[in-house]
Amino acid sequence: RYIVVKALEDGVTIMGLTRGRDTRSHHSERLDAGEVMVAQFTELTAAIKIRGKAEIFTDVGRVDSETA
Amino acid sequence: RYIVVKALEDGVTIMGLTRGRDTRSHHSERLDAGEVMVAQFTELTAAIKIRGKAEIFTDVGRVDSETA
Amino acid sequence: RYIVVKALEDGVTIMGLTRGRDTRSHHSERLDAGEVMVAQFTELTAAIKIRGKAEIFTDVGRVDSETA
Amino acid sequence: RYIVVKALEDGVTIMGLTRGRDTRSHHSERLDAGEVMVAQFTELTAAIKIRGKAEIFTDVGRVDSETA
Amino acid sequence: RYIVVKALEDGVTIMGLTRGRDTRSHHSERLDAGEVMVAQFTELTAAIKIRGKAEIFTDVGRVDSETA
Amino acid sequence: RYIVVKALEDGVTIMGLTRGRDTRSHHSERLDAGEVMVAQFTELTAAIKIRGKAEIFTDVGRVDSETA
Amino acid sequence: RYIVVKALEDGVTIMGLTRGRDTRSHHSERLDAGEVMVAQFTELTAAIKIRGKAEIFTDVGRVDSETA
Amino acid sequence: RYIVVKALEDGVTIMGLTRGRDTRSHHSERLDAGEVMVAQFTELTAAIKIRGKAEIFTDVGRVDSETA
Amino acid sequence: RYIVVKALEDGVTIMGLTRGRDTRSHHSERLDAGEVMVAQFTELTAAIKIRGKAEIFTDVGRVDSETA
Amino acid sequence: RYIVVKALEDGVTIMGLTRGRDTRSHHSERLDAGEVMVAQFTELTAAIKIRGKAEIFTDVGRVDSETA
Amino acid sequence: RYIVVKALEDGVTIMGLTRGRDTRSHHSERLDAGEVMVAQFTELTAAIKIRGKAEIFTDVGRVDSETA
Ligand SMILES: N[C@@H](Cc1c[nH]c2ccccc12)C(=O)O
Ligand SMILES: N[C@@H](Cc1c[nH]c2ccccc12)C(=O)O
Ligand SMILES: N[C@@H](Cc1c[nH]c2ccccc12)C(=O)O
Ligand SMILES: N[C@@H](Cc1c[nH]c2ccccc12)C(=O)O
Ligand SMILES: N[C@@H](Cc1c[nH]c2ccccc12)C(=O)O
Ligand SMILES: N[C@@H](Cc1c[nH]c2ccccc12)C(=O)O
Ligand SMILES: N[C@@H](Cc1c[nH]c2ccccc12)C(=O)O
Ligand SMILES: N[C@@H](Cc1c[nH]c2ccccc12)C(=O)O
Ligand SMILES: N[C@@H](Cc1c[nH]c2ccccc12)C(=O)O
Ligand SMILES: N[C@@H](Cc1c[nH]c2ccccc12)C(=O)O
Ligand SMILES: N[C@@H](Cc1c[nH]c2ccccc12)C(=O)O
Repeated sequence: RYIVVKALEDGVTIMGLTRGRDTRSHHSERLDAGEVMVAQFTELTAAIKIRGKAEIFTDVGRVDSETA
Repeated sequence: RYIVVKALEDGVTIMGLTRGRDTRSHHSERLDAGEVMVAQFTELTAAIKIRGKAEIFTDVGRVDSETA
Repeated sequence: RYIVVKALEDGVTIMGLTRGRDTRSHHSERLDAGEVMVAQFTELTAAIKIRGKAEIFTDVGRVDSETA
Repeated sequence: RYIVVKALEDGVTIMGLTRGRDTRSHHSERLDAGEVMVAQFTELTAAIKIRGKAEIFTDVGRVDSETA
Repeated sequence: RYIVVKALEDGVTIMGLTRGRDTRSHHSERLDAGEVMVAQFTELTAAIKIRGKAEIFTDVGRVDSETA
Repeated sequence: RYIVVKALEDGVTIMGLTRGRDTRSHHSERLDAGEVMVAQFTELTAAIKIRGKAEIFTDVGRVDSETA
Repeated sequence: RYIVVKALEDGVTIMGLTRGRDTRSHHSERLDAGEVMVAQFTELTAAIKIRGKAEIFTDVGRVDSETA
Repeated sequence: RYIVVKALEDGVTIMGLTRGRDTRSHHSERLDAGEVMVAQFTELTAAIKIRGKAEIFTDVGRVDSETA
Repeated sequence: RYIVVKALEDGVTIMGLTRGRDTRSHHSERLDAGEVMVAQFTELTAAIKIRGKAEIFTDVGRVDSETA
Repeated sequence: RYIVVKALEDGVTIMGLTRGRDTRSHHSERLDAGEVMVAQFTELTAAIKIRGKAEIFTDVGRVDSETA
Repeated sequence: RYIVVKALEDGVTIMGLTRGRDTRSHHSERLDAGEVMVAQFTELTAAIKIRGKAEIFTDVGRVDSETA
């Protein structure tokens, strides 16, 4: 299963959080305005956190993340 | 399977509760206003508790959590 | 499979009842007004009982629990 | 698979009937007015009987049980 | 898979018929007016026969059984 | 998978035909007016034949059997 | 998977054709007017041929067979 | 998976073509007007060819074959 | 999974292309006007090419092939 | 899973790109105007690239490729 | 599972990001205006990043990527 993120500004970050006893960020992908990332859940990634202004598409709904 | 949480205020907490004989919080993720987290159920996480003002999207419905 | 419970008052309780020959409460989670819990059925939990005023979302329907 | 029962009066009973050669009640859960129980079919429970006034939600339909 | 039966009169009977070379009733559950039974097909039960006035809900349709 | 048969007259017969090299009736269940039978396909039963006036519900459609 | 056949005249025949290198009729069931047969595909039966006037219900559509 | 063929004229032919390195007809079933055949794909049959005037029902659509 | 091809002219060709390191035509079936072929994807066939004027039905859509 | 490509001009190319550490074209199929190819994803093919003017049908949507 | 990308300008890049502890680009496919790529998630590719002006089709929604 995957999610789709489209950055609506520069410097949007998509953090992959680890599966298992520890919950830390193993990778932080930077997206600039207009770029799109399609990211799966994997053996490594059990949660995904998005910061910045972006459109997010998932199986359970579509939502926009926003900058403070 | 996963859920999607979008924080509508600063300091929203998403607690992962352990699977198995014990039900304790193994991790508490803080989200600030506008941030989005997409979190799976896993070998470790059998329940998820959300505190603070947030939009929550799941397979069985969409609901808003609220601050007291 | 999981259910979603949103507390509409303080002191809502979500009891996990054991799977197997015995049916007892292994855990009782307290939710205060506005808090949301997303809880799976597991190796341990074969039934869930909700007391207090809450919105409950499941695969087979949406229902509100109420205080006496 | 599970069903959802919401008690509409005090003293509603949800009986789990055993799987296998014998069909007896292994557990009888009492629900008071407004309480909700979400109960799975399991290795132990192959049938469920509900007495009292309650709303019942299942995959094959929604029905109300009634007191005599 | 299961069916749901709501008795509309006293003395409704739900008979479980055996799986395998023999087709006999291994159990006959009595339901009184307003009671509801949710009964699975199992290793033991390959057919179910309902006598009396009742509402019956199944995956392939909803039908009422009637007394002669 | 199962079918549902509701007898609309006395003496409706539901015959289970054997799976395998032979196709013979291993059991003939009699239903009287108003009675309902829910019958699975099994290791033993690969075809079902209905005689008499009855409502029949299946995954592929609903049909009425009729007396000559 | 199964099909449903309702005979609209006497002497409708439902032939089960063998699975494997040979395609021959292993069984021919006769249905008289109003009778209904629900027949699965099996280890033995890989094709089914219907002669006579009948209603036929399948997963891919409903069709009537007709006499010459 | 299967297809349904209803002959609209005499002498419709349904050819089963072999699975594997060779593609030849292992069986040709003749249908006369009004006859219906329900034919599976099998270990032996990987393609089916229909000649003559017939109604054909499949999972991906319904089409009529026609005589030259 | 299969596709359905109905020839709208004589000499339509349906080519099965091999699975694996090589992509060559292992079989070319000729269809004349009005003939229909239902062809599966198999251990041998990983792609199918259609030349000539034909109606083509698939799980992902219906399209007509055309002659130059 | 497969896609469908209908060439709208001569010389459309469908390139199969390899699965695994290398991403190179293992085969390039030429389609002329009106020809249709139905191509699976396989052990060998993990991505497909289309050049030229064509209609493309997939599970996730229908799109036209175009010449520069 | 796959996604579809149609380039709306020259020089669109589709980057496959590695599965596992490392998240780096293992391949960057260039698409020119009008070209279409259908790309799977694989043992190697756990995330896909798209730069440039393109139409993107996925199971969870359709989105356009844009140039800065
Ligand atoms: N390490 C956690 C990551 C996680 C998944 N879902 C969560 C919900 C809340 C908190 C952490 C998580 C786990 O494997 O389960
Ligand atoms: N440790 C519990 C967590 C849990 C899941 N669902 C619940 C419902 C109620 C209470 C606790 C739970 C378990 O594995 O089952
Ligand atoms: N211990 C019981 C819990 C239970 C599940 N569903 C029930 C219905 C009724 C009563 C008890 C139950 C079991 O494993 O089956
Ligand atoms: N012990 C029975 C319980 C049961 C399930 N479905 C039934 C229907 C009718 C009577 C009894 C039952 C069994 O395992 O099968
Ligand atoms: N003993 C039979 C019970 C049964 C199931 N479906 C039936 C239909 C008709 C007659 C009997 C049956 C069996 O296992 O198959
Ligand atoms: N003994 C046959 C029963 C049967 C199933 N479907 C049929 C269709 C036609 C005739 C007989 C049958 C079998 O196992 O296959
Ligand atoms: N013996 C054939 C029966 C069959 C199934 N589908 C067919 C289509 C055409 C002709 C014969 C058949 C087989 O096992 O495959
Ligand atoms: N022998 C071929 C039969 C076949 C199936 N689908 C086809 C498409 C085209 C040509 C032949 C075929 C095979 O097993 O694959
Ligand atoms: N031999 C190729 C056939 C093929 C399938 N899909 C394709 C797409 C493009 C080119 C060739 C193919 C394979 O097994 O994968
Ligand atoms: N060799 C790559 C092919 C590929 C699939 N999806 C992709 C997306 C982007 C780039 C390359 C690819 C792989 O097996 O994964
Ligand atoms: N290497 C990472 C790639 C990845 C997938 N989904 C992600 C989400 C965020 C960051 C990285 C990823 C993994 O296998 O999981």
